[in-house]
Amino acid sequence: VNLQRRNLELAEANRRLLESFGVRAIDFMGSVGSGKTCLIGRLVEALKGEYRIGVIGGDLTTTIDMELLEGLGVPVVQVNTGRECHLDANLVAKALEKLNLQQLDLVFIENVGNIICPADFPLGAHRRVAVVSVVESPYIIVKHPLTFQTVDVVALNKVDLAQAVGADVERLEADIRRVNPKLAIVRTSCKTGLGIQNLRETLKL
Amino acid sequence: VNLQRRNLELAEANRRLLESFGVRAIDFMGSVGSGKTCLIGRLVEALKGEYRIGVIGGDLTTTIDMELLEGLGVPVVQVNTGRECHLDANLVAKALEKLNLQQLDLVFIENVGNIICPADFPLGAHRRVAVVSVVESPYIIVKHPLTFQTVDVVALNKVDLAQAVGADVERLEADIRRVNPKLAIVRTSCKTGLGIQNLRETLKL
Ligand SMILES: Nc1nc2c(ncn2[C@@H]2O[C@H](COP(=O)(O)OP(=O)(O)OP(=O)(O)O)[C@@H](O)[C@H]2O)c(=O)[nH]1
Ligand SMILES: Nc1nc2c(ncn2[C@@H]2O[C@H](COP(=O)(O)OP(=O)(O)OP(=O)(O)O)[C@@H](O)[C@H]2O)c(=O)[nH]1
Ligand SMILES: [Mg+2]
Ligand SMILES: [Mg+2]
Repeated sequence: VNLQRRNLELAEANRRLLESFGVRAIDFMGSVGSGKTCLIGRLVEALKGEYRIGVIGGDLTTTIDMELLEGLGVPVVQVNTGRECHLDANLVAKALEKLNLQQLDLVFIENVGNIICPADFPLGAHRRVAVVSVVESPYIIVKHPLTFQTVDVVALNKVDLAQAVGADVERLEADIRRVNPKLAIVRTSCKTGLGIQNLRETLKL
Repeated sequence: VNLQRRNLELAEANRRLLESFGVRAIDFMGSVGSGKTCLIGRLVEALKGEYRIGVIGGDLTTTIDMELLEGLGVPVVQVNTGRECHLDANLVAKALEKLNLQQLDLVFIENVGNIICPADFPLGAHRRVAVVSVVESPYIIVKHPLTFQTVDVVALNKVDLAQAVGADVERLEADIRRVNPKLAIVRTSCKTGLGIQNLRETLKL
């Protein structure tokens, strides 16, 4: 609990730092393989003409995702958390020091792939997106109420696979609305590009 | 670190307790929706004629999985961890007290849906199975090296969906062998029943 209070203070400091440079930050969390890197990549491609974008990415030990996004021509900072199942505001503060915020408008943060841990650790971003693959489990929403209390937007991803796996997307949406009626919900297929425009508009980008 | 040493002591106590009653325990971990409940259900159906089985299940706040398995006619104990992303040996010790170990031969433990957190917290079971859905991400193995050091068996599940989502099962198997050559790997489809016989034999059941 003390850890979380300390994290909250650091998150607020991150927020003030970003705002002092006029930089907006969006934090993407979600279970392993839900589509965070893919969706960030799609947004980078759609937006890099209009915004100067930087990306911070957290994984336990690998650099795969950030290498991929670096290939899109944006500055990236890789954070490796070792065994920690989530980014925290302290790690993000250190990562922000490695970005030239003077020359950026927008920072995307990809959290460690985990649907539970990040819920307790805000990072200081202006918005948090939960990326949920419709393919994993019909109970994924109802089993993680805290997560869905602590985000602003849900990207219901991989809708192109819904039929093949017998997923009930309507039902998942209804679960989301019941858990947190204030959430904005965007159906996406990172594969086909469906919903990417809608996602950027929802994020006011 | 002290937490983990304490957990290890409690895990060893659980193991001794189980062995004093001649009860074998198998712990199933894996990411959200990977198929843990489904596979445990399949094993219960296949084995309840030969073994007296009990099940312990961990979830943050819900009882869905254990209600489902209870419907198969076995005693179940629901553990709710609140915000904790993994079961621990202490919670399992308390759950074991609620089972009549005198009248059981086999206990299945379903861990909280999370591919990272349980790796640091052995429970005292005789075997740990990692259930991995082939549908989530091609990098799921290489991104979680510690997890695959700490299990005995991997059930590569949802193989019936591999073609529909373009998953490379061979590659995932190769990743597993590279991360931990000692692991037994079983391809399963909990939907069709493929690999269930193989899984029980691998678990020496
Ligand atoms: N069919 C389909 N595949 C997708 C979609 N989005 C992502 N994928 C695939 O799913 C896999 C995982 O996507 P990622 O973007 O790496 O997921 P992630 O959330 O970043 O995963 P981690 O960072 O490892 O937790 C990749 O093989 C993607 O190509 C989608 O909408 N439809
Ligand atoms: N097509 C297919 N679906 C499967 C398979 N195994 C499980 N499922 C489905 O995948 C969903 C999740 O399965 P579960 O057994 O609940 O997964 P779990 O690991 O227990 O999930 P949590 O306990 O919530 O973390 C369910 O809708 C299952 O019916 C499989 O091999 N093939
Ligand atoms: Mg990623
Ligand atoms: Mg389950």
